[in-house]
Amino acid sequence: TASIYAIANQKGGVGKTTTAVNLAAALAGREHRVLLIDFDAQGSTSRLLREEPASATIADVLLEGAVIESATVTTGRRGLMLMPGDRSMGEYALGDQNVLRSRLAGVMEAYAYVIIDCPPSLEGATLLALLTCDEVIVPVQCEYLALEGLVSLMEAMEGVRRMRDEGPRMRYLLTMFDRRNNLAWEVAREVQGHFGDQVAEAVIPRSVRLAESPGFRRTIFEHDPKGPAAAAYQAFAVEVERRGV
Amino acid sequence: TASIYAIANQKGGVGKTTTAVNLAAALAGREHRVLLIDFDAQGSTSRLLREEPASATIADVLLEGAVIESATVTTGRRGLMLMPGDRSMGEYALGDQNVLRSRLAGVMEAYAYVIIDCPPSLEGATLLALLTCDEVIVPVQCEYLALEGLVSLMEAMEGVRRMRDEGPRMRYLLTMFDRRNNLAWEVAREVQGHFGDQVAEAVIPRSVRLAESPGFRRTIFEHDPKGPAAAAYQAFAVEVERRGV
Ligand SMILES: Nc1ncnc2c1ncn2[C@@H]1O[C@H](COP(=O)(O)OP(=O)(O)OP(=O)(O)O)[C@@H](O)[C@H]1O
Ligand SMILES: Nc1ncnc2c1ncn2[C@@H]1O[C@H](COP(=O)(O)OP(=O)(O)OP(=O)(O)O)[C@@H](O)[C@H]1O
Ligand SMILES: [Mg+2]
Ligand SMILES: [Mg+2]
Repeated sequence: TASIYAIANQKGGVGKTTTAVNLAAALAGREHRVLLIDFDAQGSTSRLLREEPASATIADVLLEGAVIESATVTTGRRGLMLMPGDRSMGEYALGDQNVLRSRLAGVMEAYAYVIIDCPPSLEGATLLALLTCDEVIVPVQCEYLALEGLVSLMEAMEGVRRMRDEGPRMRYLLTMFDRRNNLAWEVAREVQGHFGDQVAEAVIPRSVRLAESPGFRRTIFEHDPKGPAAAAYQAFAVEVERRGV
Repeated sequence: TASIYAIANQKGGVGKTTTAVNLAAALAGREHRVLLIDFDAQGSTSRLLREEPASATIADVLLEGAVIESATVTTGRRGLMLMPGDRSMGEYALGDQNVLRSRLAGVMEAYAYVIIDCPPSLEGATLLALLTCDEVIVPVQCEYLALEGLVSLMEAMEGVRRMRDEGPRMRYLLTMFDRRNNLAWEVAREVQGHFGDQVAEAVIPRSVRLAESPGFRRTIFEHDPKGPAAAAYQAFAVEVERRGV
């Protein structure tokens, strides 16, 4: 049955969408069936990967009871299906906290992984994802302001743990790591010190190729398959496989 | 009477907080009295500049009618006062769209500039800021995904213009510009092509010094006064002065 991952961090621009797309692509490339769900009203994940319009939106699934399949589209990549984002997700307010789990119940055998890209927030759609997932992957940009943001994330997770029996596991992924820059090493050391083995072994380097790839509507594996960023996301996918739920 | 600027862009991590803090500091350094308001529930602006706790919060001002002065603190920098952010701003839903303008009425003669740092969203507190300000400063990171985010911002601004007689002016500021990188030039050309003279002449370079400065609780003028980032924010402050409302 599928493992559900939420990619979340209320700090903006830390690499949530980039991680959601490239982790999903790496897992699909390793012969798994993956469903990528775009909870961000900006819908950048969807624009990157989408092939054709869906007949229903995520909001139809959550609010009107439409089935998951009607809001799912192909991406042109084997094994990778997508539920595109929708502007109405920006105003989604949490209702029934089990709505996503019950909607996904019918497809849990069809996928090995469900990955949810969240907007930079801890409310609404993101809260639903935190209440639904088995594990939260938190991209942590190797910069000072991103470090400060972790405090409010940890407080929010305490709230989530009070709302559901067993809280999700946490996994912190260092992103945009520039080894020439002292600040990056300092932040990495701080994160390792705080979170110990909850920090992924893979570290995503700062890479212009990653920033370029959305412009070509490509994953990093299609844009720069032999580069360090593709290798890092590949290594992270192997870690996710190994630690499965 | 004070000019009111909102620093907004729902795309995360594009340099809103960095621009709010350093523009406010540059204007205060040029002998203006500046009030910096932190509408972001993460409160990173406040942590950077704050000297002592306020007796009231922004939420008390907006929801309970507390006076602005009770929620304002010194920052240790001449001419620069701060209204710290508050976690409750994360759930703020727009009520009376004139509430901020009427609360500010009593201090509009005390300041030359009021600058509002917004969270990565277009709802709630950000919408209030867009309805209150004379001008919106939109930091645009020189990367592809930030470009896509401008489409939803422009749509949101059409909604704002329908809600108030005269919409705010728009000003786009290119940030994290790395001249060694083709992608940055491409994005800059695209933004200039779309927005013409609404694009600020000043361009903020990508600079490790800027990313480091929050860790020392310093503005860029205190951390690296002779560097390119300080010069760029100084030039932008001069542009804001010249174009004033
Ligand atoms: N490792 C990396 N190296 C260089 N650039 C990166 C890297 N990861 C992401 N980027 C770029 O940084 C910017 C922010 O990344 P992304 O949009 O994935 O973050 P996000 O957390 O999803 O943002 P938001 O908070 O707006 O949802 C994008 O322009 C992206 O292309
Ligand atoms: N010109 C620059 N060069 C290098 N780093 C920068 C620059 N401007 C900002 N930064 C760094 O980039 C990160 C994002 O900037 P910042 O937090 O100001 O963006 P933001 O738009 O306020 O983010 P959020 O959407 O979370 O509110 C921070 O770590 C900041 O220190
Ligand atoms: Mg994103
Ligand atoms: Mg900010």
